[in-house]
Amino acid sequence: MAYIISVVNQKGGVGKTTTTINLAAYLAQRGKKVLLVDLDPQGNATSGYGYDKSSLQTTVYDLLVNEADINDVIQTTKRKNIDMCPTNIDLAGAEVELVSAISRETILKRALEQVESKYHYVLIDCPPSLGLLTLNALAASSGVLVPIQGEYYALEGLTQLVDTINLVKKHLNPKIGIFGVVITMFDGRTQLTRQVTQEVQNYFGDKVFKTFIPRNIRLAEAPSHGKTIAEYDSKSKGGKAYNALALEVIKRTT
Amino acid sequence: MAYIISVVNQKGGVGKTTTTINLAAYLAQRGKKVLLVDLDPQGNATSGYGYDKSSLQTTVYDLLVNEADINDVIQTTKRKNIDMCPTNIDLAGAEVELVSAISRETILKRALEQVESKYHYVLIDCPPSLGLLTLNALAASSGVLVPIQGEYYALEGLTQLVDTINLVKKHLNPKIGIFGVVITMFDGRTQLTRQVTQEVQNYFGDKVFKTFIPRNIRLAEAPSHGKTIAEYDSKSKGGKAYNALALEVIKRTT
Ligand SMILES: Nc1ncnc2c1ncn2[C@@H]1O[C@H](COP(=O)(O)OP(=O)(O)OP(=O)(O)O)[C@@H](O)[C@H]1O
Ligand SMILES: Nc1ncnc2c1ncn2[C@@H]1O[C@H](COP(=O)(O)OP(=O)(O)OP(=O)(O)O)[C@@H](O)[C@H]1O
Ligand SMILES: [Mg+2]
Ligand SMILES: [Mg+2]
Repeated sequence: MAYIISVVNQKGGVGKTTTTINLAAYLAQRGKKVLLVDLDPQGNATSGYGYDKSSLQTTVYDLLVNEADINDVIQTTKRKNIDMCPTNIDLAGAEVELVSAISRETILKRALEQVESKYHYVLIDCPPSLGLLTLNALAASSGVLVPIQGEYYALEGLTQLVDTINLVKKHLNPKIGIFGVVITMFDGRTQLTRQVTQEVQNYFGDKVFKTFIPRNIRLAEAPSHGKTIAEYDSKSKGGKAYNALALEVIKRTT
Repeated sequence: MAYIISVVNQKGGVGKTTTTINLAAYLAQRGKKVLLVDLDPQGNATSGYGYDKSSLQTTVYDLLVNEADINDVIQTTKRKNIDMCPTNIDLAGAEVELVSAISRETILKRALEQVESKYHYVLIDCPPSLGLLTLNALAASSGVLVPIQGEYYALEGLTQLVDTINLVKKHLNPKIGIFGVVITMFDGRTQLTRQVTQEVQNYFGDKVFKTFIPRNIRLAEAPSHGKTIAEYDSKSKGGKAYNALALEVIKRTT
């Protein structure tokens, strides 16, 4: 049985995609079989992995709206141990098109049940909202990974996020909970980051991973080459941090 | 007649709220009357201005869903020349609740028509998506201000954004167009930022404002004190940049 993790935070630009892509890379390096699902219409995880979005045949959109077989959507990547469900801009229409679909929140859950036995982990990159796409991810997941940037607005949305997870727990998926919280773009030199980080640790306690992801330009450069940080610069501070995070994730799930 | 500007980019965390709050502050300082509309369910602009979201009576949600009178929603702020339409978490339910409403995309437009004569500018802070809330903003606007962070994923969403604006132009609001593009969190030391910025300038030409907003921690600190950068640290690089941007905006609209 795979451990299915949704990477969620409705606050934009906090490192959801960067965390999904690079965590998947280091889990795979450690011999874990990983399926990466790109549930964000922006398709950043798809292009960050080097795919050309315009040339994709079947995507996550087809899975959710056209009841495509998930095996037709899964692409094997040239990277050992990582498969991907890519996405393109069509996905932007899914939320409206699914409004009156039956059991619209559990389409992804039912699709993943068919393939999860092949993987150790399924990582789902979510868009910056708590709409139907993110609900599908939460309904399908064993746990939620929340990247949080150490800045003021980061604190604002946390209660909304926790409330949404509790709603999903009550109505769609009794096993869901916060698997972990990871501090991203950490810059220990600024008081603001230290203050916000302290508040996050007070709020989430030991759910906060010990590994903080530092602000590191190499992480922002890697996707422009279609590479993960493990491929682009594994010796960078960002690479080492995601490698350490992967180890913590494995420890928490075994 | 007010010039109505939507601050839009579906990419998350690019500085939409920071730009809306601080541009409004410097336009007001130069004697322009400004109405700031917070159309993001996260309510960052509302709290960035120092409002306590839990104590608000009527909000943008009531305007869109309960047909509240916009004059009941507008709050005068203690800041000269700036009024605000605040928001709270209720707004997160609006998109689903409005799915079958008649003329759901033009509710905001019709509401603003009643008050726009009192202002020089209306600035609308949008959520990181191109859903119904952002469509309402686009339908009501004279122009779109697009903040763009100089990083790789920033380029990904531009064609989707331009396509959406063109759709709105064709079906909802013939006068809309890109009013301007502003480079945010600019760090000239990194090659990545310089490269992406060059590509943005190639794509948008002279729509790109000459003023680049530098990465400046004081901009991230100000909202934790409920202050604009003009109040918190007007001599900072961030303060000077938004002041210069306000001057450019005034020049383009007179
Ligand atoms: N630790 C880091 N150091 C430096 N840059 C980073 C780091 N993590 C992410 N970035 C960069 O910051 C930007 C935002 O990150 P990312 O796109 O992963 O966030 P996101 O939460 O997925 O955004 P969205 O809400 O739009 O989906 C990207 O340009 C990314 O390359
Ligand atoms: N020029 C800047 N320098 C440093 N920090 C900045 C700058 N502009 C914005 N920030 C900080 O970066 C984060 C993202 O900015 P902001 O919240 O304004 O973006 P946004 O596009 O409104 O995000 P969202 O997509 O979630 O609505 C915030 O913590 C903000 O304080
Ligand atoms: Mg993302
Ligand atoms: Mg915002």
